[in-house]
Amino acid sequence: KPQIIAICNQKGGVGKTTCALNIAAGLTILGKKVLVVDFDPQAHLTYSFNIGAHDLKKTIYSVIKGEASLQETLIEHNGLKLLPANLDLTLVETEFATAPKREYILKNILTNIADVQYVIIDCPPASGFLTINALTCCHEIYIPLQMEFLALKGMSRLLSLIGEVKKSLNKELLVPRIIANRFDSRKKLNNAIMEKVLERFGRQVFNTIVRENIAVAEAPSFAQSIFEYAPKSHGAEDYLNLCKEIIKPQ
Amino acid sequence: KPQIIAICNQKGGVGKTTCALNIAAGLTILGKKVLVVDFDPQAHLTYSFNIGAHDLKKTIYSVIKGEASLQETLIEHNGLKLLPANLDLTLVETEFATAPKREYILKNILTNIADVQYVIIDCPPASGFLTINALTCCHEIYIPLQMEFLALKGMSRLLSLIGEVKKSLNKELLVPRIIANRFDSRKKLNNAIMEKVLERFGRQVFNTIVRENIAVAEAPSFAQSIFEYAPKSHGAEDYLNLCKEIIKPQ
Ligand SMILES: Nc1ncnc2c1ncn2[C@@H]1O[C@H](COP(=O)(O)OP(=O)(O)OP(=O)(O)O)[C@@H](O)[C@H]1O
Ligand SMILES: Nc1ncnc2c1ncn2[C@@H]1O[C@H](COP(=O)(O)OP(=O)(O)OP(=O)(O)O)[C@@H](O)[C@H]1O
Ligand SMILES: [Mg+2]
Ligand SMILES: [Mg+2]
Repeated sequence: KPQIIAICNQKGGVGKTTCALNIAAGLTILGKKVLVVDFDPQAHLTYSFNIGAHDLKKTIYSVIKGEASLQETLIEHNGLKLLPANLDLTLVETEFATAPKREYILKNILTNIADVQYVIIDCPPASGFLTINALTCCHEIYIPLQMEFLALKGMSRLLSLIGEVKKSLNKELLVPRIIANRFDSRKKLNNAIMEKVLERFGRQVFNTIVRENIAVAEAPSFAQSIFEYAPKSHGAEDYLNLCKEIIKPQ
Repeated sequence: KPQIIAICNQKGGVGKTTCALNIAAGLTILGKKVLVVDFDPQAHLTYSFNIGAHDLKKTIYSVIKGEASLQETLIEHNGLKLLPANLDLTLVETEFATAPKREYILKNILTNIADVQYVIIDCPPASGFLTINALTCCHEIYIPLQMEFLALKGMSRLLSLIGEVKKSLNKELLVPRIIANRFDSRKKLNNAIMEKVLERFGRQVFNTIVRENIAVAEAPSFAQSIFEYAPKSHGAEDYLNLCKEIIKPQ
């Protein structure tokens, strides 16, 4: 049975998609079988695989609606599997608005997954229907955080949402873990906020800090992970170390 | 009657809030009377004014619900007015879900505004109910864009939404203008994408490019605009030039 990890943060642009892509690729390099799920209607993860999301006939939406099987919808790419998305995914909130157990629709389509050791879910910048579904079906949550103003503000909001989901929808949820992203040690602001985050969250923060690295931002335009695009970069080094931390038993 | 400008981009973290804050401050410095509207339930603009959004009794939600007047809800700060938000704003989508003319709820509360020359609206990273309301009530749209992968992808999506709003809800909408943000001329990626954006959008792109500048990211943690925090910085220079471009008759 796979370990299911949701990558969440309702703040925009903190690196959810970048982490989903590179963690999935790094775990694959370390020999794991990975499924990465695009759970954002904006489909940036899907586009990062050089897939024209808007032209796809079968996406995670089709699987949720029972119009296609998970197997026929998955796309294989460089040794890992992608469950793609596109704008159709915006329809689920209204279509399932009155359905009982509507917080379990993602969990239901992932239940019978076989031959996968990790499922990584990329969430949208919102704390609504889709994110709640991801929080309901995962074993653990990774929160990418940029060490800037309002990072902590957004955290309290997200933590109280996680608390509510743990209480009524997913009692097994582990304590969320924080990925410090786009860190630039020359920036006073990054250092000051990092200090506060460590003070407040201590061992919840991954030891590996993902540094600001232009190669990380460039890789998706070549439909590559950081490992394929710039294997010797700081970005590749940081993401590989992060993945080693992920698979190490805690 | 004020000029109403919506700052939109469904992509997260591109600088909508930062632009709203600093454009409002810059226009104020240039002698204009400005109201800045926080239209994001995450309330980062409100927090940037050092206001504890979650503790507010009166916010834009109260005005929309008719529970408070606009006048008593506005907060004056350094010569400009803020219409604050907090998480209550997430309620409007469901509460007005079946209301006729629900795309006009923002327009309605801004109709009788007096003694204001510019209204700047900060939108959330989504293309849903709130953004549609902002697009319906504004005269023009500014789109902050980071010159990175997927910037253009997101643009096509946003432009088709704007097209739909123009056709059926706001026929007077002007062509949107693009603010290049966080530009770093040493980055090949920024230069390459900028070239594509200029090629496709030409005169829709503001001449002023807002450069990557750490002072811009630091200023809100001191509840200051870039002008108060670092008046001699590149950030202050760029935002002031942007504001001069804004007030210049086109
Ligand atoms: N470590 C890094 N170094 C440099 N650039 C980075 C890094 N991590 C992310 N980025 C860049 O930051 C931008 C935002 O990242 P990304 O799209 O992954 O964030 P997100 O949280 O998924 O955004 P959204 O909320 O819109 O879904 C992208 O252009 C990405 O390439
Ligand atoms: N010109 C700039 N130079 C340096 N940092 C910047 C600049 N513009 C924005 N930033 C930083 O980028 C981050 C994202 O900016 P901001 O919160 O304004 O984006 P947003 O589009 O409003 O995000 P969201 O989609 O979550 O509402 C912030 O930490 C901000 O301080
Ligand atoms: Mg994303
Ligand atoms: Mg914002």
